[in-house]
Amino acid sequence: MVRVIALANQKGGVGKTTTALNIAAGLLKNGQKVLLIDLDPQSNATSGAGVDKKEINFDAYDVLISNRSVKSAILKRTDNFDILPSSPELAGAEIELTKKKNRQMILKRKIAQEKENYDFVIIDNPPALGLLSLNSLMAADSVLIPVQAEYFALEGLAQLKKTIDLVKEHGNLGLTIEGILMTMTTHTKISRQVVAEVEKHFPEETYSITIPRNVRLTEAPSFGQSIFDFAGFSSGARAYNKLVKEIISKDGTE
Amino acid sequence: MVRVIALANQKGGVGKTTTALNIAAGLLKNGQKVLLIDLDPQSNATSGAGVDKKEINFDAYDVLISNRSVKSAILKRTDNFDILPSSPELAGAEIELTKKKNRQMILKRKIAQEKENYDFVIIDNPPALGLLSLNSLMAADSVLIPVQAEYFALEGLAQLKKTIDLVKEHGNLGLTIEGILMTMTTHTKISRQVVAEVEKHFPEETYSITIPRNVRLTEAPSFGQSIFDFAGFSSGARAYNKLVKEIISKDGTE
Ligand SMILES: Nc1ncnc2c1ncn2[C@@H]1O[C@H](COP(=O)(O)OP(=O)(O)OP(=O)(O)O)[C@@H](O)[C@H]1O
Ligand SMILES: Nc1ncnc2c1ncn2[C@@H]1O[C@H](COP(=O)(O)OP(=O)(O)OP(=O)(O)O)[C@@H](O)[C@H]1O
Ligand SMILES: [Mg+2]
Ligand SMILES: [Mg+2]
Repeated sequence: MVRVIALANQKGGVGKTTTALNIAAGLLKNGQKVLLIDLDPQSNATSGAGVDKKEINFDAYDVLISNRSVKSAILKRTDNFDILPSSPELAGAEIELTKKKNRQMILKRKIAQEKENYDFVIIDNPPALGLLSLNSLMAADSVLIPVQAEYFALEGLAQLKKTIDLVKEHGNLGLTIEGILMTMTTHTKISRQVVAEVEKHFPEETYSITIPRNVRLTEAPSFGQSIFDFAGFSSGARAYNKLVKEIISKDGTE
Repeated sequence: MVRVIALANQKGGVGKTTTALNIAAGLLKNGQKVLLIDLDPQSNATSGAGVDKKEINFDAYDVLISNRSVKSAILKRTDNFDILPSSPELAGAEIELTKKKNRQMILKRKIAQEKENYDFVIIDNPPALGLLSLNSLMAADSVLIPVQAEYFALEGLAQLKKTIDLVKEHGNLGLTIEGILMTMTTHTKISRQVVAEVEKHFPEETYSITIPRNVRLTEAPSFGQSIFDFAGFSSGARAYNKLVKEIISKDGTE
């Protein structure tokens, strides 16, 4: 039974892409078959996974706007790891999608067949709650919400929760919160305060596992590697490893 | 002669809001009259400036979508500092703006009179190149681009430059780059590499001043204070002070 997990948070720079890349890699390490979909026009997940722009024939823009099949756009990375790459053109998709019928359900429809070939589909999103992220939330079974352990990151949480509730009411009844993941935690007072505040407001959903600020996590994608390949003994690798074990053990039957 | 400076970068979490708040405060310290406009639905600039949601009557959404005047929505903070606050409703503005005529020019038209009461207008934007940011770029004289000294931040730079060139061709001929500001710099190899790469591609536009990673900058907004009031002797305060002096000395006549 495939599980589709969307990464979402309209606050920028909170670790959506870093989490998408490293849980995809961690799931692979645990023998799972994974499709990574990059819906962010910045293509950070595409490049962080080591994809060279020259390898890309079709991308997420072609699938959503020009009706290409997912199969024609997927790039095979390893035996068990495929990626649907992004491109800068996707930035124009937000406006072009407003003209289409059922504009929020396009991704769900497009991946309906293909997703059955995998154990997990991980979708990275841009820092916004626009039509690209809505497509993701409609196609997803659950949403993983990275929250940076810093003051500004607190503000968007209520807004995000509201959006998830709206998605449930208008088209994706079964959407659940996979978890709220505190990222870039440090030993500062402000970091501890933000973590405590999020745990207070969302006690059920917040993972006990937190991802510490770790420079290895910023270096790994510049080599197109996951944290496990780049610095397998780092604090970042250990934390993402625990997170992946938790995701696998929750076999999706709430 | 008022100068309208927009903060823009579609990459999230690079320091747009932190820079907007601290250059606004720094300009005040130097006797300038400042209007801060918050066009980000996350309202980080609004709360970072110490505004309580209860104080807000009208906001940027009312100005852009419901045709309220800028004057009716502005909150007076101190003698020389006003703010046009944001609200979560602004998230819906992207889609609503697509239906309006001259949808990119609304902010420019709305601030045309009001801006003359100030020396500087600073506009904070969401992490996207959608219609909210386009409104800002059309209304601005120049754009200040914070770039985080980390690998992922490099990718969006070419896209951003393309967007600025498009804006120049379609409506705001006079738009210039105020500067590219490297933020959250550290003594790591990856930070130095990214700074060197940006300086190589944009030698003219990149400030020699860089903003170091400094925890005081993340704490200040949780008290509604600028870095100057919160930790005036910190490395963050010293760097933003230098930046403000550079902005004032460049009196805008390119
Ligand atoms: N735990 C961590 N420790 C240190 N740096 C981190 C950590 N997680 C992410 N980063 C770095 O912080 C920056 C922001 O992370 P990332 O790009 O993954 O966030 P994002 O939410 O995907 O951003 P955007 O909103 O732009 O899509 C990146 O430079 C990344 O390398
Ligand atoms: N020089 C710095 N040193 C340390 N932390 C910083 C620095 N500048 C910004 N920050 C912190 O990094 C985070 C991202 O900064 P900020 O919110 O200003 O970026 P942004 O570009 O406005 O984000 P968004 O794309 O979501 O609008 C915030 O938690 C902020 O407090
Ligand atoms: Mg990202
Ligand atoms: Mg911001």
